[in-house]
Amino acid sequence: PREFAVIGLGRFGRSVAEHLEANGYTVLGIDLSPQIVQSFSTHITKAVALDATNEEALKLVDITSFDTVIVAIGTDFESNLMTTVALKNLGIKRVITKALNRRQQEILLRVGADRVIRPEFDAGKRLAEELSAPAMLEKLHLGAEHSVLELRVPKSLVWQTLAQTDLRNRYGVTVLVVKRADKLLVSPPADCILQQGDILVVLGSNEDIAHFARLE
Amino acid sequence: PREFAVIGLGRFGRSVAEHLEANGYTVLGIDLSPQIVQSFSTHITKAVALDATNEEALKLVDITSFDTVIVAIGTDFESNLMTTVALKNLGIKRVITKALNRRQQEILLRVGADRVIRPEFDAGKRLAEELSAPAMLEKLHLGAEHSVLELRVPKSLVWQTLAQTDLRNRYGVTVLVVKRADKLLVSPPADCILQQGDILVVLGSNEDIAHFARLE
Ligand SMILES: Nc1ncnc2c1ncn2[C@@H]1O[C@H](COP(=O)(O)OP(=O)(O)OP(=O)(O)O)[C@@H](O)[C@H]1O
Ligand SMILES: Nc1ncnc2c1ncn2[C@@H]1O[C@H](COP(=O)(O)OP(=O)(O)OP(=O)(O)O)[C@@H](O)[C@H]1O
Repeated sequence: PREFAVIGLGRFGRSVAEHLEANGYTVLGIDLSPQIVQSFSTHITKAVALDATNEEALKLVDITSFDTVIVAIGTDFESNLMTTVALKNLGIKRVITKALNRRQQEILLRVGADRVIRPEFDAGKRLAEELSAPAMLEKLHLGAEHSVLELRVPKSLVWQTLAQTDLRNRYGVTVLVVKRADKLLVSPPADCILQQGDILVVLGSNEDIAHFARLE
Repeated sequence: PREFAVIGLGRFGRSVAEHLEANGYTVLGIDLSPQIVQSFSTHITKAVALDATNEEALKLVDITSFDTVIVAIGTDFESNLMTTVALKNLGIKRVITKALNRRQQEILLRVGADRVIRPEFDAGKRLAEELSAPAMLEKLHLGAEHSVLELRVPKSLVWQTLAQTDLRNRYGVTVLVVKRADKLLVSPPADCILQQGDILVVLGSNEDIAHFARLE
């Protein structure tokens, strides 16, 4: 799909719209406020002022030509909800809606939102995760039970070979990549000596990764 | 560090506090509003109502015993700014502050915030990235120039061996792991046949990863 519609040009909505445009997509921005539409119209393909709870108004801008619409109306939950319902009534294939809390999230999913995002809640969770594992740089989840973790090499492993660290037996993690300055060592050999400043990319079960991430 | 203080118990602040507690840390929550403090006091170690722009009030709760304080006061930028300044004046080692936009971010960094987060902006960017690469499940950045991407195997590669896909030459990406149902194949062999439903973990430069992510 080459085009997206974003309804509600608050901070979250504007960010979605701008980043999609930056990735080469066509974005239609919709907001109740003409001033907001005016100030934003230079940033995206097209922006129109209308009340998105109004199905007729949505039809006028050909909303059904979009298969994904993002609803980013925050404070006014009733409008957020009514817009989501209107979009599903019009047959929009994928409606992604923002919610402020879990109660709102449940209601939106019940009325047909395909996905509900809580930006502040997610951002808080991410920050907490980063603060909890200070050596950790980034993490991705691989299925429900495993993770790939990027972290600075723990001090206690520096100057050992990978074989000596015996990570798979001691911690249950596999080293996929060692990044050393600009060099990437993929599937590094057993005699690879870990150095100060190395960045490791490791794979393991979530539990093993959590333990390994706290190594000093 | 086993303890954190979170000032401003809005949605973002509460989420940071709750997730840190869930990870076993001690959290002191601070908010201007006694009702908010009251309702939140069951969720975290301790919560107190005070005006965080007041250095004397901060000293009374022994704020200097924390080496990381998160400032999550959103709407009232002046309070957000004054609290950040007060904390740095009191010698707090790491102050992480929330900002609503880039202008605020610049000002906060200038007065000494060690890190500034824009939750709604970041969440919008993440959603846009996900929508831009639909096969992509997760991504982590490895240095400034490389990424590790997790994605569903593109249809066009199914039934080919890794050798046949020739990914390193055609797309510049290396397959680190193939996840097949619950099995993880690390550093899979060249004769590994890709199957429908496989999940790939690949490494490459940001550019190569971006192209590969759009394969059908
Ligand atoms: N019925 C409606 N139709 C179209 N746009 C609407 C409607 N109701 C509200 N909006 C718009 O939605 C936008 C976002 O709403 P609001 O600012 O309340 O959300 P927010 O959650 O505070 O935003 P953010 O946190 O993303 O900055 C506003 O610009 C507002 O004009
Ligand atoms: N001077 C202050 N001292 C302590 N707490 C404060 C002060 N000023 C504001 N707060 C608190 O900060 C909290 C968060 O502020 P606010 O709700 O404006 O932010 P927000 O950005 O809308 O929050 P979120 O988006 O995270 O829900 C409020 O609960 C408010 O009581």
